[in-house]
Amino acid sequence: REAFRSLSAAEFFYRNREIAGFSNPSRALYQTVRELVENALDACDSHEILPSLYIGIKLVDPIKSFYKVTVSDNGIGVPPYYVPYAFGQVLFGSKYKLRQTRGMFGLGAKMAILYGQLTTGKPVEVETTPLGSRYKYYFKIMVDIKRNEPIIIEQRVRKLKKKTHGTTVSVTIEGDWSRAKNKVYEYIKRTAIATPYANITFVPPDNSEVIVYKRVIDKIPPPPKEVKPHPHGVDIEMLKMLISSSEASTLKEFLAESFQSIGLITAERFLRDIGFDPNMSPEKLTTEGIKALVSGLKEYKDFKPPRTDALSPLGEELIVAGLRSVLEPEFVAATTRRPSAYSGHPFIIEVGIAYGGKIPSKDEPQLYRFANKIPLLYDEKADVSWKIVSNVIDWKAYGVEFPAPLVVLAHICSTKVPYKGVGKESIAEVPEIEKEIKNAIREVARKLRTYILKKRREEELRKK
Amino acid sequence: REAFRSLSAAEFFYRNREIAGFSNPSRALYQTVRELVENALDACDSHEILPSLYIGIKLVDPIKSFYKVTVSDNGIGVPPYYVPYAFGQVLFGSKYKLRQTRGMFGLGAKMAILYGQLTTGKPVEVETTPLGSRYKYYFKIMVDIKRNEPIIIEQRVRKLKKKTHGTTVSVTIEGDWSRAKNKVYEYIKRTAIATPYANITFVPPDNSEVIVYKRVIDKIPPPPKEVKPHPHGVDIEMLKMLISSSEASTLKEFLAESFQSIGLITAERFLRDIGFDPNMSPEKLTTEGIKALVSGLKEYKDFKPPRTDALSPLGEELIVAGLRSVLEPEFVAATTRRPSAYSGHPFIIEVGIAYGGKIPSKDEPQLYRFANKIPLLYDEKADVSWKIVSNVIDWKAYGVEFPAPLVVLAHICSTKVPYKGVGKESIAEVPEIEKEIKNAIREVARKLRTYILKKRREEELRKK
Ligand SMILES: Nc1ncnc2c1ncn2[C@@H]1O[C@H](COP(=O)(O)OP(=O)(O)OP(=O)(O)O)[C@@H](O)[C@H]1O
Ligand SMILES: Nc1ncnc2c1ncn2[C@@H]1O[C@H](COP(=O)(O)OP(=O)(O)OP(=O)(O)O)[C@@H](O)[C@H]1O
Ligand SMILES: [Mg+2]
Ligand SMILES: [Mg+2]
Repeated sequence: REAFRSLSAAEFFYRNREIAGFSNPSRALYQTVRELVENALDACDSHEILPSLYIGIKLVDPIKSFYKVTVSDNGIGVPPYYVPYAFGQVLFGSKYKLRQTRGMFGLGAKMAILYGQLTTGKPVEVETTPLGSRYKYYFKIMVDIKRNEPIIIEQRVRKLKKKTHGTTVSVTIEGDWSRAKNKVYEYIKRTAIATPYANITFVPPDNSEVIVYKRVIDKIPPPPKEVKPHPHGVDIEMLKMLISSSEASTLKEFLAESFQSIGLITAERFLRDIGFDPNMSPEKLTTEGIKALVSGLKEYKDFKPPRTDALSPLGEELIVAGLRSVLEPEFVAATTRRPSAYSGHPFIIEVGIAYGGKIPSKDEPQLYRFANKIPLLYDEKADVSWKIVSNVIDWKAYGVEFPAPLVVLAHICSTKVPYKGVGKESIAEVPEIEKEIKNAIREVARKLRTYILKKRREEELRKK
Repeated sequence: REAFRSLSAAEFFYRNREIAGFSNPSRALYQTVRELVENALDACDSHEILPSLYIGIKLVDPIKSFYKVTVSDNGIGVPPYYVPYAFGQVLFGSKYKLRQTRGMFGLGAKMAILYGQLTTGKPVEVETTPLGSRYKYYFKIMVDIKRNEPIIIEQRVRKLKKKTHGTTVSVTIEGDWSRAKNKVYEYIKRTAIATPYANITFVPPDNSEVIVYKRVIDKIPPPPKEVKPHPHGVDIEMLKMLISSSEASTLKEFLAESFQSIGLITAERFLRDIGFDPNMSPEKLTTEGIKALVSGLKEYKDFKPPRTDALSPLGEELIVAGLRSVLEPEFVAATTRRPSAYSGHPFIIEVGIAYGGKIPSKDEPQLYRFANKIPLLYDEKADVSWKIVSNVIDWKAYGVEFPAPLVVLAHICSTKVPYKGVGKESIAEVPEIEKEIKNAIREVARKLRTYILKKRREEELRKK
């Protein structure tokens, strides 16, 4: 009487696309731009390439409101064998690793492509030259939704005369530029703040001027390294998977090889502490043994904290320079906190505060949110940073009385940003992260208070 | 240099479980209860069975904080062939239809089961007797995460002496009752308000008293019917899928059979209007023909509006009775709006307002949200209803000055509730829905104003 069936991952995200930010043409245009831009930037700064990005939106059918969105980069490119899957299979990608990247779901590009397919029927066009290759590969791809497989509409290869590398992705979607444009301009501007080592050119669809952000830093930050999981983030299923993919012959070698922050000596001491033979074979572990090992790993206090070379923060200098150039404030200060961790994932919180000058006065703090260098522009009220900035911090105690010209920038970078949804717009309330954001804001707010009090005293002296 | 791979749907939701509400033990305990309760209620009221539910939470390991959550119902049961998939395969279920149900993703039960697996290593236990069967089937199931397939740990059958039907599901998870209990009690209480035709017994884990909600209505509302899609909700991919699964030999028959609100005569007239031969074979449509048909279907004004026998609203009587019994207010009024639609999905907005009496005074309106009869308790500030209640409605104009004892109940029912996330906690900003919620609140707020003004006049007369 009930009709049972399964869905492919492509069917699921096609049917529930509003969950990924594709809820209407205006939001979809914004989301398409950002998914392609985030892929382009990852392809560059994960590989120590100074990014040069071209972003173009072209109105191709004014009656149906169809736009062609093109993003071009000088990144590492995509190996031709993987192009159909990277752009034609939902839940496929190269960012399922423990390393700070903008991408993490293996979904973003495909959502834009699916939305193009269902609104305009057009395939995505991908051109790519992988680093070191002398060929340019052209693909036209659609997603077979029922099977979650790529459909290659067309593919060509061309030999190049001069060496180059990078990727261009074009999707044609139904959009709404008039409703989306403020958010698109703001997203690109804030991306330029977060990536001052990138050249970004943006060509909008109406006859508005081309926007160019030239790089202001010629040195690329060291790319995040891939790390192994930290024992404090382990669970029963993760441990089972690590055991089945490990070739270690002893339990202590298994721990030292599979986890970060565990050396052979620590592994031996830990295992003896919880009553295991360090030289037993991992395959001999029973279900109860696995459970005991998981509890032990999560609770052991003497593992080193999570490594932070998997992270790439913005840095205080960059935050101050960015806020200064965009806002022209009277006061700017920033802090990059020491690394912390939640569930075995390292994270760093950075906060900047700008005050006065050309900042307009508002009834509430103006919050600029970033996560793994991505600007977050929607769902502000659902974000943990907003909860802290509006409800937890007592601004009066720092000399700020609303209405006030106050901007707060908050950046979280992590090997796993705890987004509330696959549309990547707001951050969930993880206790360790909440605590760090609060302390970071207080740290910078104290500097603001010093400045405000000093200014008031000078004001009073001047009156006498 | 980048390592490409795909994830199964089970791997994806295991890795990103906070997106489904499984972010920490307290939230996971709440989400586990609600996913099982929502399945139990669907199994009853979709099939005209007056629900009798048992909900039990048992502390099975105080040191590790493990709880066994059991939900038992007298619903339609699950055919034994499908039990392993229904409980062991992510994106598998019976609610992928155009009909109002609480479930819609084919994910909820599996998320609770995955969370149990990864925190306690224990399988889910399912007992079920399908309606009309003389057997009780027992299963112990786990999810093979890498393959997204069920693992049947154990299965047994027993012949029953007397006829019965229903399902019992038990998962053992790491939880946090002290942090979750307020929300769990509130969820069950509000569920009882929304389903006054259900008997609900709740046995909490500490030695607190057993909570019993006895049914106050002995008549079950007519269950929602399954309907075909409405032409205004069509897209290119949907039309292609409908064509490939249709056996109709003419285009007009294809439209009349595949869509609601299109009869053969309307189909013929519509097709001639947009320049198609009504008698051509659907298989002969070109890609351009499909696109033209999609535009035509979306824009044609003369199709009947979406059918509403796919919906089952609460009703004004029920809302008033529920608010009265729970809040003991001075004033209560409610409205069930006429059906509306977004993207071809019919929806109904219902609003209730309660004021004064035993309602405590607060600085803001107190909002009770429901969607397809499910109470929504998290992410209030991200919900479209909150946006309207706190920012759009001018309460002063209705005689309400804060702090005030004001409760607003908002219910949306639809063949597709536009949730913001798979955790089903807040509703996205769909323009048609926003407009309806606003008008529904205004309609009931006008009755509140009449009451408040009348009371003030009486007060003034009494003073003289
Ligand atoms: N411009 C590009 N240059 C190089 N590789 C790319 C580019 N765009 C996409 N890719 C590859 O395609 C994969 C899939 O991209 P997609 O956006 O769908 O997922 P993702 O970026 O891994 O995760 P997310 O869903 O969080 O964005 C990426 O992981 C990357 O390997
Ligand atoms: N108590 C129950 N009685 C009868 N059938 C059930 C019960 N619990 C689950 N099922 C069946 O198992 C399927 C899967 O349940 P699951 O909760 O995973 O998904 P869903 O309810 O369809 O959607 P959602 O993810 O939105 O909850 C259901 O569609 C239903 O057919
Ligand atoms: Mg991406
Ligand atoms: Mg369900």
